[in-house]
Amino acid sequence: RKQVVVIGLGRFGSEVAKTLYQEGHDVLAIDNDERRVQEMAGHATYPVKADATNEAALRELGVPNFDVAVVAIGNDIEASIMSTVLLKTLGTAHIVARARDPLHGRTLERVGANVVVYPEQETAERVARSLFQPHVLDYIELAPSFGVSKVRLPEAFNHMTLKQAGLAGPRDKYGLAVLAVRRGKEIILLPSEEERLQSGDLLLVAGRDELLEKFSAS
Amino acid sequence: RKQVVVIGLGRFGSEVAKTLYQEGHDVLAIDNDERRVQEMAGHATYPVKADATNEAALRELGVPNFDVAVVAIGNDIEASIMSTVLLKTLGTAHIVARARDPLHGRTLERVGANVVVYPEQETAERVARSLFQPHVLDYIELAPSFGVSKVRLPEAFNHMTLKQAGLAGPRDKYGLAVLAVRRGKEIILLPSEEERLQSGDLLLVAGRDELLEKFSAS
Ligand SMILES: Nc1ncnc2c1ncn2[C@@H]1O[C@H](COP(=O)(O)OP(=O)(O)OP(=O)(O)O)[C@@H](O)[C@H]1O
Ligand SMILES: Nc1ncnc2c1ncn2[C@@H]1O[C@H](COP(=O)(O)OP(=O)(O)OP(=O)(O)O)[C@@H](O)[C@H]1O
Repeated sequence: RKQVVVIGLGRFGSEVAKTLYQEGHDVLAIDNDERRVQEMAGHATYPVKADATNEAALRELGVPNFDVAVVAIGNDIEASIMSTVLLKTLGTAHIVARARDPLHGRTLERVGANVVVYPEQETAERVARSLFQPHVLDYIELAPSFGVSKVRLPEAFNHMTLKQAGLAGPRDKYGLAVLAVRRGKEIILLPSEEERLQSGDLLLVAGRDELLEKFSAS
Repeated sequence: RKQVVVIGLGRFGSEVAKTLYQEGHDVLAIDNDERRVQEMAGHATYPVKADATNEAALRELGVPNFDVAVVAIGNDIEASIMSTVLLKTLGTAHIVARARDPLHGRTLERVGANVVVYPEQETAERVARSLFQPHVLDYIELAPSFGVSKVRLPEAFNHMTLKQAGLAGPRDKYGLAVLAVRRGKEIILLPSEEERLQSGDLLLVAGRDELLEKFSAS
């Protein structure tokens, strides 16, 4: 059970606060917009109206006692930066701040943010990359040009074994390793090449990105 | 090489357009704010100033010829919905729309959006979940409570074999399967239990979420 202060309760900040609260942590949720504070009722431990660029207000709220803070102010660059400076001054060990653009992000790092996130840009890249790969549900990069994808089985492979499908390993037709298969509620780790695939299966597939693309385009 | 129309060039839309353009696709990037259109110069095939709620303007721009559209208007709910309705009318086969909240999202689906995304909320959940798991760099859910994490090797396991570390498989101490190890530029798929781990290694680990948490908290 940890204690986190979240500053700024727009879409990003309120969702951070709600998720942390649901995970059982103590969340002090700050915004200077009364309406946003009220919307957090029941979704955070302490929703409170305050100006996060006011050092006295932050001290009064006990912010020096928090180890972790998330600065979720996205548009008001000045408030985002000043709030981060204050958190650093008050001894916050770990600060995650959201930035509008790379210059804003670099500035936040300079004044003490440990982690900078770009919510719109991150999601945009995911959307752009998945736009023409409807079978690919998720992806982790393991190395440049090499990753692991969660892929919906293309219809063409229904009823084939991994071997028949050319998916029996990196030396097989598609050059991919199927690390797991999820079928309904069941998870099959490291399936054998005799595993018979079924429509609706989700596959965890590792391999070079261009090979993954060829396979998911089937 | 595909053709995509992106409507709305804020942080989300401009990044979608830029990413698609860099991947070699043809991108028609529309915004009714002249400044935003100019910022796209060199980053999209055709950056153009237009009101996306104006059917005649969209026809004139050849939008009926595009199969895929991304509606990236985040704040003006009315414009977002009307633009989606128009795209549907003009025959766009696949529409991805960004929504401000679930009600907005449901409405977009009703009027023809095939996929709805929530950039701020998606990133917020990722940030909240990774806040207290500094070793976990990425995660794919395979089933509820079961996933695959990309994890930085905790220092405590430096120089141990997978077997010595208790990571030799789901029946071993940590109950996890190590599917791959990345060491520098090298990727070892399905490592043997004799594989000796080194500080700096990235592990692809599969298992129940609470077991993953125990391991990454080491
Ligand atoms: N000095 C401040 N003190 C406290 N809260 C602030 C301060 N300045 C801005 N905020 C709050 O930060 C929140 C997020 O600000 P932002 O300008 O990013 O709004 P937003 O676009 O609604 O956010 P999102 O993109 O997350 O939906 C707002 O609710 C705003 O009231
Ligand atoms: N009717 C319209 N026609 C064309 N463009 C529009 C229309 N309405 C809004 N836009 C554009 O959509 C873009 C995104 O709008 P939004 O209100 O989400 O701004 P934003 O907060 O800057 O976006 P982001 O969160 O992606 O940074 C803006 O650049 C705006 O000019």
